[in-house]
Amino acid sequence: MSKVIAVSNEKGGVAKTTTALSLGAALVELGNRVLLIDLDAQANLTLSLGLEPGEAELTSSSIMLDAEKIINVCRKTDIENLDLIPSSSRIETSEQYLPVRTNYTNILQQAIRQSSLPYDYIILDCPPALGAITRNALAAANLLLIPTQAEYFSAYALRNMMGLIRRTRESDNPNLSYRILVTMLDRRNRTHRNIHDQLRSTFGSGVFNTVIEMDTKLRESPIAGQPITHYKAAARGSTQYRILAQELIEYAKET
Amino acid sequence: MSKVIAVSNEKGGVAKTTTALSLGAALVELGNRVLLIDLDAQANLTLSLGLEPGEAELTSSSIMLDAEKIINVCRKTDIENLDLIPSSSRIETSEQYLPVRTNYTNILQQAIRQSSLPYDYIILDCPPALGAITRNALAAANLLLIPTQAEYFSAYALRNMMGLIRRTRESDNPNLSYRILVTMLDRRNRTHRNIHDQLRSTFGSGVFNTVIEMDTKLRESPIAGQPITHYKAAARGSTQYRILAQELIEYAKET
Ligand SMILES: Nc1ncnc2c1ncn2[C@@H]1O[C@H](COP(=O)(O)OP(=O)(O)OP(=O)(O)O)[C@@H](O)[C@H]1O
Ligand SMILES: Nc1ncnc2c1ncn2[C@@H]1O[C@H](COP(=O)(O)OP(=O)(O)OP(=O)(O)O)[C@@H](O)[C@H]1O
Ligand SMILES: [Mg+2]
Ligand SMILES: [Mg+2]
Repeated sequence: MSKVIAVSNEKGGVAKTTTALSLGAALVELGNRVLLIDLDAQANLTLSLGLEPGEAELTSSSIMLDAEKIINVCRKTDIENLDLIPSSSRIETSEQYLPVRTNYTNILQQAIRQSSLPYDYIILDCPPALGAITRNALAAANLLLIPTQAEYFSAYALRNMMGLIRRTRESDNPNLSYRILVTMLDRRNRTHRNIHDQLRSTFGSGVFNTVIEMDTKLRESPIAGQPITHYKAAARGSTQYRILAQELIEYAKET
Repeated sequence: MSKVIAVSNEKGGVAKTTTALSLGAALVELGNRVLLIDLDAQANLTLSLGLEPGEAELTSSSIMLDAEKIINVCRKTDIENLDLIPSSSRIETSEQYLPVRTNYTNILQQAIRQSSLPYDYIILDCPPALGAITRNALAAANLLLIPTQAEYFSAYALRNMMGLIRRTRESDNPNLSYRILVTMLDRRNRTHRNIHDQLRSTFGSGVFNTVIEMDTKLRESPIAGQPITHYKAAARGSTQYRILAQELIEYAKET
């Protein structure tokens, strides 16, 4: 059984895509087989692996809208043991077409459960919204990883997310757990330090110990079409996402 | 006739809300009457003026979904001549309910045209998506202001936006013009400098001369529930958004 990790936050620009890619690559380095699923119409995860969004015939929309089997949509990337289901702008239409179907929030969960996939981890990159796609991701996930900047709007977004977690547990996925990941932290910045402290005191063990700090190499690696661990193996971002991967594996063992 | 400015970018976290608020406040300082309309389910613009999202009975959803008159939904803020139409999470449902209506992209344009509003400028804060709400904003706007970080994903998002501008001009709003605003710039950062140069050489006069640089005071002001111009009048962010307001007024005279 693959462990499914949804990476989601309604707030935009908090490093959802950067985290999905970097964590996936770090898990592969530790000997795991990983599938990344790009669920965002922006297709930034697809782009960050050097692929041209919109070129692939089968994408995550094929699964969500056309009931295509997951195994038919997976494709290899340049990184051994890191596969991808690409996205395209078509997935934007699922916010309109999915909610009219009964049990529309279970589509992804069923698609994953019905196929015996050869992956240790499946990582879902979500769009910055709490619509039909994100609900599907939460219903399908064992763990919800919430990248959060130590800033006011990003911390505030956690309030809506806690409500969606509760609703998802009641309707589709009683065992859904969550963990907050503090991203893009600038330790020299007073607002960042204050809000970081508040997050830890409010959420306690609901926050990963690992923190991802600002590292400009994380801005550069998508331009090269590679995860940070391959682009600059010794960068601070690579180190911190590797530590995150280890903490995640430990956490997955307990649940 | 009010000048309508839509602030939109599919990419998340590029300072759409910060720009809508700061520009609005700077235009008020220059003697204009300004209405801010929060069209995002996150309701960050509402929050940044010290209001509790979800508390107001009438919101932007009332206009988009219930055909409520704009004049009935406007409310005063603590800032003289700066009014607000708040948002709530309900507006998320418009991605599902609007597209089934004929001419659904004209709802906001018609609502604005049918009321003679006492504002010099109306500023629309959009969600990080190119769905039904953003299409309404582009159809209603005289100018589309596109906040853009000098980073790879943000610059890439301009490609989809150019397509949507073309489609909007063909279907709803032939006179829609656009301007890119470079935001959150760190001049010491090589990626930022490179992409900034590329944006100017690609888009030429389609980019505002004014640039908004990183300024941590812009992170602090929403916590205080005030625009930067009121929170720290002498901050770099205040100065740069005031310069932007002046450049915008000049530009509006020409079109
Ligand atoms: N630790 C970091 N240090 C510096 N830059 C970072 C870091 N993490 C991410 N970035 C950059 O910040 C921007 C936002 O990150 P990213 O696009 O991954 O966020 P997102 O949450 O996926 O955004 P969206 O809401 O649009 O999907 C990107 O340009 C990315 O390269
Ligand atoms: N020039 C700046 N310097 C420093 N921080 C900034 C600047 N502009 C915006 N910010 C901060 O960056 C974050 C993103 O800005 P903001 O929320 O306005 O972006 P947005 O595009 O509206 O995001 P979303 O896509 O979620 O709606 C916020 O925490 C904001 O306070
Ligand atoms: Mg993303
Ligand atoms: Mg915003």
